[in-house]
Amino acid sequence: LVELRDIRKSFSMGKEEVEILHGISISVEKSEFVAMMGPSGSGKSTTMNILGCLDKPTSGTYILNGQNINDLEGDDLAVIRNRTIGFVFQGFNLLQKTSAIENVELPLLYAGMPKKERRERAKEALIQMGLEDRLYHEPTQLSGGQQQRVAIARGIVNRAPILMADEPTGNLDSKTSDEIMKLFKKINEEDGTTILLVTHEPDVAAYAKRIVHFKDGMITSDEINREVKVS
Amino acid sequence: LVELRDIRKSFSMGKEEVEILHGISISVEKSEFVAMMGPSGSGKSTTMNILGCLDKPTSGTYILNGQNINDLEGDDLAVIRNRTIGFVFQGFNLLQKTSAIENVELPLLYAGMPKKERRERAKEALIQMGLEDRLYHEPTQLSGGQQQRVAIARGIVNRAPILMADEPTGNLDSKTSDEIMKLFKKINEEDGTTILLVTHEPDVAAYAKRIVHFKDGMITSDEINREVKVS
Ligand SMILES: Nc1ncnc2c1ncn2[C@@H]1O[C@H](COP(=O)(O)OP(=O)(O)OP(=O)(O)O)[C@@H](O)[C@H]1O
Ligand SMILES: Nc1ncnc2c1ncn2[C@@H]1O[C@H](COP(=O)(O)OP(=O)(O)OP(=O)(O)O)[C@@H](O)[C@H]1O
Ligand SMILES: [Mg+2]
Ligand SMILES: [Mg+2]
Repeated sequence: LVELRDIRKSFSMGKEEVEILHGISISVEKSEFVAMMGPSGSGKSTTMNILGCLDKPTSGTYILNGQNINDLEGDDLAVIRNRTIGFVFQGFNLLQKTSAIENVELPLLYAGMPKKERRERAKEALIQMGLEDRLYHEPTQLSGGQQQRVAIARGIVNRAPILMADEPTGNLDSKTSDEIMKLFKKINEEDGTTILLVTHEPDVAAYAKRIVHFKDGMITSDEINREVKVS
Repeated sequence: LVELRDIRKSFSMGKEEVEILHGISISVEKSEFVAMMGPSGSGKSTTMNILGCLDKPTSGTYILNGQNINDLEGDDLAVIRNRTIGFVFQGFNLLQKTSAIENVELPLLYAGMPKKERRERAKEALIQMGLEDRLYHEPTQLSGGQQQRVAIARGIVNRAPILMADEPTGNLDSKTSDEIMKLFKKINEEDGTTILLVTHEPDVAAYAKRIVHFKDGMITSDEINREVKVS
């Protein structure tokens, strides 16, 4: 379903080119639940941004759902992304001066869903995140963990076949983290949603069925998780 | 050194007033190392913002270093804050389009330190954070954990008597978190820096000598940590 082959990514800093990803290859089947771990700066978010069609690799191939992503541009890419992927950003990326519910409605708006139905679905996703009394708060009126949960709600609201979450529990207490992970496990097992999750926390990675380790822009291990958290 | 008495804080949402802190009282002596924990939304950052002189309570008293903070305004408040407190924000609050080193120099600039010395000190703080090859990167050119470490460097660079850190390790892997906590422990024990730290992680709170629990805008427990992490 998701396949990266020898992905390299460089950024230009002034006149210099710095290579950050040195040939990342990974293949994920439908309904897998994969956790990605590794030290700060090892290339996890850079890889997630390529997987989420938010950034293009410098070289290498990305095949998503049978489609070579390098062949797509602009609107075509945006449509595929909206239909296929729910994305939770490490830095939340919520729209300022916009309520939680409107932030969560955004992917549904792009999908062409009518107003009444959008509002229903967004409300439901926020209730699942324990935020039913924060629907109309704007980001500056929310705690760090509440903002994080709005970002998660926005990532799951369109029920896309793939959920990509970049450190979704960094600002959450362990009880709330656990609840979020149980919900992810549920949508993976009941809806067949494929999940790619970046995390620093072993307790969170424990829910995944496969764990991929990053170091210095390369994948150093990719193994079945023999101690999957059952409940 | 730091004393809050019956602090209440309300926010206005449209025509409504919502009380978030319902009478917070806490007293911290010089060179203490206190961790504050509690569920998402329980009022930790709101309390930290009051302690950091970034926000005023709706009622109650804040005495900092013998001075009643309610009596101070504008520039006087800013001077006291700059001289007394190093603050690490939960959301980092780095200046965009500004390099890491310039971000870290900011508190020193306000303190009137000359350019050459500022640059030296900022560089040293960033090296302590493992960021010596990221000095000239801007926030968008840094990973989440690197941005967090720039925010921490900025909080410790002026070596103020009090360090207030709001969830400083949320985006860091456990090895880096541990290194940061050992550094905090060192500045607490060697320099006598008073540390107030908000965290969701028990492994991080373990370094503190006292743990305060928040729930629904109130302090529910405040106890000596009998299992302080020695090393
Ligand atoms: N400007 C505001 N207007 C209205 N409500 C606010 C505002 N700022 C914060 N709140 C509310 O105050 C409560 C406490 O927020 P605070 O940021 O102190 O929580 P916290 O304990 O730091 O949580 P977290 O662990 O998620 O960071 C939250 O429920 C939040 O929605
Ligand atoms: N636009 C950019 N220009 C230059 N360097 C960049 C840019 N974006 C990221 N980097 C560098 O790429 C490296 C990898 O960043 P990335 O965000 O992928 O790390 P990460 O594994 O997600 O780290 P973390 O766990 O801290 O979030 C970092 O060292 C970062 O400084
Ligand atoms: Mg990252
Ligand atoms: Mg907070």
